[in-house]
Amino acid sequence: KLRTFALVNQKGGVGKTTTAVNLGTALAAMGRTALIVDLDPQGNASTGLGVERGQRARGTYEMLLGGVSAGDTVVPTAIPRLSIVPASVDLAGAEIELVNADRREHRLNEALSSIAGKYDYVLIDCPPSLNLLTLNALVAVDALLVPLQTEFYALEGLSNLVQTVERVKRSFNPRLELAGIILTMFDRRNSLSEAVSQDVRAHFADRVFETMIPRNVRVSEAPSHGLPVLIYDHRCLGAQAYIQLGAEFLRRFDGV
Amino acid sequence: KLRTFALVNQKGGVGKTTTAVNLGTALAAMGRTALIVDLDPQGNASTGLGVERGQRARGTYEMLLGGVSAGDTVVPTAIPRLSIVPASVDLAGAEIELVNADRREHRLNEALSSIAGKYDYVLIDCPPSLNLLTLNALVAVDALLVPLQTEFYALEGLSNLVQTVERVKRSFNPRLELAGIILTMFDRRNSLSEAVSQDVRAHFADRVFETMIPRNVRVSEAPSHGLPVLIYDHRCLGAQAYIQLGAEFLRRFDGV
Ligand SMILES: Nc1ncnc2c1ncn2[C@@H]1O[C@H](COP(=O)(O)OP(=O)(O)OP(=O)(O)O)[C@@H](O)[C@H]1O
Ligand SMILES: Nc1ncnc2c1ncn2[C@@H]1O[C@H](COP(=O)(O)OP(=O)(O)OP(=O)(O)O)[C@@H](O)[C@H]1O
Ligand SMILES: [Mg+2]
Ligand SMILES: [Mg+2]
Repeated sequence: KLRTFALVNQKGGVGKTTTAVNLGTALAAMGRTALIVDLDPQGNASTGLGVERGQRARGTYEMLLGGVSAGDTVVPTAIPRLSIVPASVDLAGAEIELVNADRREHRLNEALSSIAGKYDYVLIDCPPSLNLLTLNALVAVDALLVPLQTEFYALEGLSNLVQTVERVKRSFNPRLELAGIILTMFDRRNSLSEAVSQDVRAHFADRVFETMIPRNVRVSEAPSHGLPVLIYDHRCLGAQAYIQLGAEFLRRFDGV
Repeated sequence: KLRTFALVNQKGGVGKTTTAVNLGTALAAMGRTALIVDLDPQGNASTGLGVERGQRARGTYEMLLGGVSAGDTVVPTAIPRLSIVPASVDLAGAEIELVNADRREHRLNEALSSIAGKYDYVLIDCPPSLNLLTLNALVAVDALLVPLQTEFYALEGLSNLVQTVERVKRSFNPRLELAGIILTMFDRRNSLSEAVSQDVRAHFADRVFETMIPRNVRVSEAPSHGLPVLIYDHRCLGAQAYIQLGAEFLRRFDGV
């Protein structure tokens, strides 16, 4: 059963963090326990879930390179059944430190192994890069989910991402699979959105989630309140789409 | 006189590439010679200016680590007076190779010094990260321009960026200054856009460009044709805004 997922796309601003935060919230709302791992030095997932600066002293950096056990980095969020390993400020320096570190690709996998079993699902939010942090995530998980903005530049990077996944699968993590592509910021009025979506479905068929996340301003307002949009405004189109995405996620992965 | 600029923001998807491509085009249209340096492994600026895969064999990677002189990496674009150093596929591996390289922060500065004088302006498009590639850009330039999407997560990263610039200024490049913030994907109907814009102007005063780039679908369609929006549809709101940005850029930096 696929239980640990990385949200990966080297293209920036495609909705990785927004999807990690809101899919995690939807799964928790449907009675599953979920853990978010914030692996992006920007710490947006930590902010989006209302984790104060003071609560981030022990986070992903300390777990990867600071000798702190994963269990000691997990903090609860305001959402029942949803916890997070926050990103502390030091994570910005992790990439360079990892290059010459021992077992540099396996550190996250080893750190998480002590706690991953305690949650129904683990979602790792990655930075916009195919760097050592993202590589650590790809080694640690069962599968990856690719949030894809329905725009041209985002589409261009997809083949590069697929090749990287194949390389990681061969060299480090044989169970790794591209489990799903999630179309984000979809705008029905925009012919480019439609064209990109058709192109992606032609190549990836049923790996593309049926549920598309529409562009919806309430989604982008929610983080300034430290809340997932499901809590900030559960009636809006964006929240409804993420609830639907949670249901589709469970249909795809919970039953197998 | 400020002549070399880096487009920097570790937040992804804020309009770094779109601004490099279209500001460069606007400056060329106004009679200046300009060079774009594509320092992002995604190679979006190269795509946005129609550089074919076959023309990217010698690019920023080869200039940084492959011993090729900068002059041998420059290719013309379809726009008169606008040239580019494209991003080849190997750039994805540069970050890890740079960590243990000699004078790792100065390689771009040294490589560009042989050609920078040939252009009125040099614009370096950076990846969404404060990594060694971006550090190389910050060491090599006179100033940085920060494209800023008027959204909450983008605002959150600004203080971190400012601190990084201060550190680089102290340790590597005393002339470095944050010369301008450019508000992108601005949507008048969206109160968040308005709030972010007021917040940024309160902190950064006249370093924030008067010209704001509106969200405009033609801007995001242009790259799929390998054209800057100024050429793809010069009458649209996005193109007009970038022409205005070019004029404001020259008012700010050309006369001094
Ligand atoms: N469905 C949506 N509708 C409107 N705005 C959205 C939507 N999804 C995300 N956003 C906004 O778009 C921006 C980019 O989203 P987000 O930060 O989640 O992307 P990301 O891929 O995590 O970015 P990065 O590459 O910087 O990590 C954010 O400001 C976010 O609030
Ligand atoms: N003014 C605009 N109106 C509409 N779409 C825009 C605008 N500016 C940029 N875009 C689109 O938004 C997306 C993000 O822009 P762009 O790729 O230039 O950002 P970036 O900061 O370079 O991203 P990255 O962090 O991945 O390098 C692209 O698909 C682009 O076409
Ligand atoms: Mg993110
Ligand atoms: Mg870019």
